Amino acid sequence: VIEIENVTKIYQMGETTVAALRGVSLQVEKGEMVSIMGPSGSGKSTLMNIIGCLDQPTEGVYRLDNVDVSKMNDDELADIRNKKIGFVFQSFNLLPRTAALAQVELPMIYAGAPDRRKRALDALQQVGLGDRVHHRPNELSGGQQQRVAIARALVNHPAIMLADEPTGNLDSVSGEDIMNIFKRLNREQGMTVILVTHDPDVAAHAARVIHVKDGKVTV
Amino acid sequence: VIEIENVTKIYQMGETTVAALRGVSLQVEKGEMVSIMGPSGSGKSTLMNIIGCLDQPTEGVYRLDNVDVSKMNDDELADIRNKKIGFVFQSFNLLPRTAALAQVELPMIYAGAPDRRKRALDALQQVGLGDRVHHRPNELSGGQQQRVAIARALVNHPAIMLADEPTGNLDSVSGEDIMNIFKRLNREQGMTVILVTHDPDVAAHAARVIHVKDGKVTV
Ligand SMILES: Nc1ncnc2c1ncn2[C@@H]1O[C@H](COP(=O)(O)OP(=O)(O)OP(=O)(O)O)[C@@H](O)[C@H]1O
Ligand SMILES: Nc1ncnc2c1ncn2[C@@H]1O[C@H](COP(=O)(O)OP(=O)(O)OP(=O)(O)O)[C@@H](O)[C@H]1O
Ligand SMILES: [Mg+2]
Ligand SMILES: [Mg+2]
Repeated sequence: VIEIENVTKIYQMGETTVAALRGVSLQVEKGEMVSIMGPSGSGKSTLMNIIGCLDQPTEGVYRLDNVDVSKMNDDELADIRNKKIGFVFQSFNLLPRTAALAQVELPMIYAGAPDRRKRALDALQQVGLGDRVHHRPNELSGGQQQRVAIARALVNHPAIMLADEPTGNLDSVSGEDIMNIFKRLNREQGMTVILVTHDPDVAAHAARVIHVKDGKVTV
Repeated sequence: VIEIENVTKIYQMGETTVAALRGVSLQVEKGEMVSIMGPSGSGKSTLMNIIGCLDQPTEGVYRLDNVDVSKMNDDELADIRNKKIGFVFQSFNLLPRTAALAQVELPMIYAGAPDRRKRALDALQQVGLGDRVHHRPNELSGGQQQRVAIARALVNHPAIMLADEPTGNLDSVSGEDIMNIFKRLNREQGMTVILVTHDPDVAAHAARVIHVKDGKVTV
């Protein structure tokens, strides 16, 4: 369902060039659960942003469900980002003045979904934040903010979950709970899952691990 | 050097009360290296903010080098935060539009230190960011931002290092490098180190581990 072909991402900074991705190719089948691991700065988040249709490659092709993403118009892209893909960002990207409940309801407003409040409460309950629904981000711990971001990514039942280091701020028990949610959705609903992680125990939950180093996929 | 006596921290949110710390006592000797571990939301960052003089307890006493912190005036507090304590925040707290080099020079400007540029370059080199010194935070990976925060905390040679999950966004090799920097400064310069971490491998570098659960220290 995800085909990345020889993708390159170059940042131009004045006279310097930073090559974040240098010819990456990978394929992920529908319903697969894969992990991406690699050193800090090796290109993992850059790759995730391209897969999530939040960024365009400098060269190469990205096909999502057999459609070349660079040929899509803005409406099609917005639709994909809102309904097809759930994204847990490495730095959470929560709205600073918005309570947890509203943060998780937001994707459903865009998708025009019914039962928003109930579904948002369910999602927050599932990630252990049932008693924190009215807290804003600065009234939440780091791991609680991370879990709001996870609940928000899950709430539209996306076909593809992209999670960039989703357990980095969590103790091992909370981390396990999150991984069990992802695995259950993968098993029961066929949700395709791509997880970036620095934790080998987390990576072990996936069927295979893709290693990234210096902007390249190493076998 | 650090004496926390029966400290409580209560947040009032309209009609609800959240007790983030519920009678915590602990002591850290000069030159010690200790870890703090505990579930997400258990009160670790709240405790660190009090130790770092960034927040006041609701009840209880905090003595730093035998002086009651609540009796200090603003100048004394500013001085402590700038020169005596280095703080690595869980969410980095970098200035969004400032390049890495300037971020690391900033504490030295406040401290009136000489050789700022050279020392900032050295610190960034030590954390593996010698080739990223002109990048702003949105041009850096998550782990690179974390390392800028670490370099910034070290650069004034503080007597006390408070690091709140300093390796959460780092692969194991980069994480080891950071731990080795902390251990070397602890050993060679007697820097007192308090590390919050979810990673038992990281906690193992410390002489002892303090466990926090539901706002209390458990033995
Ligand atoms: N300003 C606030 N108002 C209300 N509650 C708050 C506020 N700040 C923190 N809390 C609550 O206090 C508790 C402790 O938060 P703290 O950030 O210390 O946890 P933590 O142990 O650092 O967690 P993590 O491992 O997830 O970073 C949390 O349950 C949090 O929801
Ligand atoms: N806007 C930008 N301009 C210039 N360089 C950038 C930009 N964004 C990212 N980079 C560089 O691209 C490289 C890859 O970044 P990326 O965020 O993908 O790394 P990562 O593998 O996710 O790292 P981490 O594990 O630390 O999160 C890094 O070396 C980074 O400095
Ligand atoms: Mg990243
Ligand atoms: Mg915390």
